[in-house]
Amino acid sequence: MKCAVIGLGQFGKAAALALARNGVEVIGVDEDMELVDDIKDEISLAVRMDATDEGSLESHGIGQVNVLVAAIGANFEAQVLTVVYAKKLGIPKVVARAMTPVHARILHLVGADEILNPEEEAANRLVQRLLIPGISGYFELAESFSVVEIDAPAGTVGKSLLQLDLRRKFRINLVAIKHRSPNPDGTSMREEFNPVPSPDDRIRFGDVLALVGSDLDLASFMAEFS
Amino acid sequence: MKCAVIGLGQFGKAAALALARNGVEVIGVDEDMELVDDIKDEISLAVRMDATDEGSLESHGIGQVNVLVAAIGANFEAQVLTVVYAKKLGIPKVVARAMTPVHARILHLVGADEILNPEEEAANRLVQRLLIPGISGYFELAESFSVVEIDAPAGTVGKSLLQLDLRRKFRINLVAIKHRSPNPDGTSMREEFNPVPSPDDRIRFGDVLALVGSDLDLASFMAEFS
Ligand SMILES: Nc1ncnc2c1ncn2[C@@H]1O[C@H](COP(=O)(O)OP(=O)(O)OP(=O)(O)O)[C@@H](O)[C@H]1O
Ligand SMILES: Nc1ncnc2c1ncn2[C@@H]1O[C@H](COP(=O)(O)OP(=O)(O)OP(=O)(O)O)[C@@H](O)[C@H]1O
Repeated sequence: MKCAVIGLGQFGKAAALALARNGVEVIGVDEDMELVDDIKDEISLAVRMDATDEGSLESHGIGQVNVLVAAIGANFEAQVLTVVYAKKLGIPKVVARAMTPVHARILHLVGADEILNPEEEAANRLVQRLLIPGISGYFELAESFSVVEIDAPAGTVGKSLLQLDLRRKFRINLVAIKHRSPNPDGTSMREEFNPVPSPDDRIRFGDVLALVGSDLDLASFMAEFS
Repeated sequence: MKCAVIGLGQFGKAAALALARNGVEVIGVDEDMELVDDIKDEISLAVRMDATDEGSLESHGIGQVNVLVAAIGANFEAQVLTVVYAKKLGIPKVVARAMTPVHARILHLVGADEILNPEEEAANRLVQRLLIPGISGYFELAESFSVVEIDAPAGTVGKSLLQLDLRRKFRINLVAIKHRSPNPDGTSMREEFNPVPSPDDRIRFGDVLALVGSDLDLASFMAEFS
């Protein structure tokens, strides 16, 4: 797979490096020579150029990639032009970041196949974690239906999964249990991960439960056992 | 709950607004008057000030919040000082963003309770989605163990969950099925979400499966049925 990353700021650089680590052929582009220099030993090709120079994009082989990640930030005009030219060059998949829903809509209209807003998504996930104490992970599968990782509520400690009967009582699926226990030398904690919990497993104090269910059902479960 | 957000860039502003939408009392701080002005009608209190002014933080009541989100970006010194002063003021929970693992380590050492790197996390999630075609969602529960949303592989279409026997054969938990079907008027698609799939449910073409399992087991499942 061949991928172009346009804009090597925090997001673009992280994407370029992660792709390269996974064996993808990456062409990185930025108009800032320092950023191009920093990354050139870690990806296939790093080019200092203005991404809004259509001829330059083509002559550097950008048109031959399977995926282009448009990671320019503040300069919206350059971001839009990048997406437009990428589609003109026939690149099958263009992923673009957008600062706001309006920017996202515009980028969709000019051809972006997928839109991301890293800061907004991270902020929303953080807020979920802050609003519900004991939540250490949160991922929305659908409107009001999510995967959450929560500290085992007090009322569940010592009970077996069979007793809790989460599926029937709460329509909640317990997909994994993380158990923290002190290392044998007693100087640090280690984490045991149980991805296939069985009915006789008991919840222990300090366990983190990975649960899937509707937000309402998850809330009733936590209310019942807190 | 009372929350302070220091730095109203993309991430800070999104966090402040999301908290306020959820009824949290939010104090937003930035040294840029324009950003303070933009947000002042949507949160409890917006203050233009230098967050590294300890006295100023205290006199604006920052010390009374339950959670402080340190969302300053490029100015690392200001970010570090913000975390240090927040802990000095006795704020129980301080969440800080960090640009790199080294920055994260430093912020942890000076007292940050939780570290985020929105751009890096988004980039890693994007790369997962790009590397495995048909993945529309990805969330890591633990090292090499995740929740994925994938287009139903060709080989599963028409089969029932009982036949697929995912749990026993692949140690995979199918937690939900999203089914896309045309609206009755035939002009658009609607999505049906099945959060409690039963053994007789059959996979239909175009379904998106939400699966939980180890990366290896998920890969074998996809290899078997693609
Ligand atoms: N016309 C252009 N051609 C090439 N690169 C560009 C162009 N315009 C901007 N860039 C580069 O895009 C990168 C990201 O843009 P910018 O710094 O504005 O966004 P950001 O939101 O701060 O990014 P991040 O959050 O990823 O750090 C910068 O490194 C910048 O040099
Ligand atoms: N000492 C300070 N006191 C108050 N606010 C500050 C201070 N230093 C920086 N800020 C503010 O922090 C905000 C975020 O910082 P910056 O713009 O450097 O980060 P960023 O990575 O571009 O942020 P984002 O990705 O969230 O847009 C800016 O709005 C800036 O004005």
